[in-house]
Amino acid sequence: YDVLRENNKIAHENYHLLKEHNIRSIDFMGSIGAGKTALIIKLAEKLRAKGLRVCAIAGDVTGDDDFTRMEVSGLDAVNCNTEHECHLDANIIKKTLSKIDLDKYDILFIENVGNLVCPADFPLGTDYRVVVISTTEGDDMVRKHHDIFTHSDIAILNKIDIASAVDVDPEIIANDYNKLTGGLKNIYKCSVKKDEGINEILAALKL
Amino acid sequence: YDVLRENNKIAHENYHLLKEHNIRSIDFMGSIGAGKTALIIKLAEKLRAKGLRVCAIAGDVTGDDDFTRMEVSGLDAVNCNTEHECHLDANIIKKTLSKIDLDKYDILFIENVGNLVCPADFPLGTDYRVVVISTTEGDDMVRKHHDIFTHSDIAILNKIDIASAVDVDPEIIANDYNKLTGGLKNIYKCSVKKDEGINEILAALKL
Ligand SMILES: Nc1nc2c(ncn2[C@@H]2O[C@H](COP(=O)(O)OP(=O)(O)OP(=O)(O)O)[C@@H](O)[C@H]2O)c(=O)[nH]1
Ligand SMILES: Nc1nc2c(ncn2[C@@H]2O[C@H](COP(=O)(O)OP(=O)(O)OP(=O)(O)O)[C@@H](O)[C@H]2O)c(=O)[nH]1
Ligand SMILES: [Mg+2]
Ligand SMILES: [Mg+2]
Ligand SMILES: [Zn+2]
Ligand SMILES: [Zn+2]
Repeated sequence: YDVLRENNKIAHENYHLLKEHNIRSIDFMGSIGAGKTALIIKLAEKLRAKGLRVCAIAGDVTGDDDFTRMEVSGLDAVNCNTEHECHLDANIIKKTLSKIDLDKYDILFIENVGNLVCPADFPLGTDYRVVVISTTEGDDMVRKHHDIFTHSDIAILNKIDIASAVDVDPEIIANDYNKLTGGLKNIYKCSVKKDEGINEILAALKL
Repeated sequence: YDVLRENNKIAHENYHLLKEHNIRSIDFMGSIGAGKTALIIKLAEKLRAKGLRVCAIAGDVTGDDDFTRMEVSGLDAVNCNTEHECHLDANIIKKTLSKIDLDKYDILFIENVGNLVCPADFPLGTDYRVVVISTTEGDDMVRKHHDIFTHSDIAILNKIDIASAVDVDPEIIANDYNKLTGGLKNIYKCSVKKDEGINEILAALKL
């Protein structure tokens, strides 16, 4: 499938470009409304407090809601609209990277379009690929979306503070994840709202 | 774009097939985990109580979670896996319809794959297209996904029972919807869990 091969070639170029500038990069994929933006803002706050320089690319189909939230929080950000695609690809990231002064940053966060299907097939060239889901989507997210969890490095289960309000047991999701990944990868439970489990995520991403 | 034209042609065939069998049909699109399955099960229960015969097609990328939940609830269902696509299309629905004895039913519910982007471009041939979102995804769903809300008939905002837990004001979402649709379409607030707002949805779908 040429589209995917072409994407991987450009992803490889992005990877080398980021390495030349000593930037550690993370692609945050995940379901619509799982808390990707909230998590990125929270992680960036903690990293800036440690003296690290962080930049983010806010991917979305349309609009600049996430970009604005990032900027308002004090996080340097660039808006990136796909207009039609339901996933970011390496080419749109290559173009977006050309707008950023990479020497000014240590860490790059990319927020992908909310979707648990297509982003799995389009690596962007980052060091880590993370999938963010939340309890409020139900306990079947892992069972229904094998590809994206096998094509990523870690998973994050957010909104554990309100799991009982949707009758969801986080352990069911964790067990499904361990079964699918053979126990080789970890899923991190957190609540961005309550600031719980965030430091474990920073450690897992070696930040 | 040939794919879309081909899809619309088959959708038209599906529409006529369903009309020949006097079946009213609804395509439930929406975000991942918004409550599409829970809503379909609840609507079917109320319709069966009125003596109507209901069947459902459970669309998903993989697995049979939703299909099983429907069957366990007493709703006749057929499982429909796309394997890779992040949306159902008219062709897969045509094939699935051939497995159903259409003379046995009055109403057909189709649950689409959870995704607020691509399903907008792929009508299936149903009478109504509905978009289900929920408060727990945040208050920006309408602002970020114009196409799917303009290519559908009504919208449903579920999980209003826990809006405050995610700091979301349902009125913001309703205002965005009214602005986008020029007040010509309605968004229905509901809580499937608390059985609130369900009868208004039945009325809106003329069921
Ligand atoms: N209760 C609770 N709500 C949360 C938490 N994290 C995020 N939220 C809420 O969940 C909603 C969605 O959060 P976002 O950060 O916009 O999620 P997102 O994944 O970036 O959403 P999209 O970019 O639109 O796909 C917002 O209303 C947040 O306030 C959490 O840990 N607990
Ligand atoms: N509090 C609350 N939880 C709800 C409501 N409706 C659904 N839920 C919960 O939300 C989660 C997702 O519901 P589902 O019916 O699986 O949603 P879905 O849209 O069919 O999900 P996918 O098919 O996986 O995209 C489940 O844990 C439900 O219990 C509601 O009105 N209020
Ligand atoms: Mg976001
Ligand atoms: Mg479902
Ligand atoms: Zn897709
Ligand atoms: Zn798609």
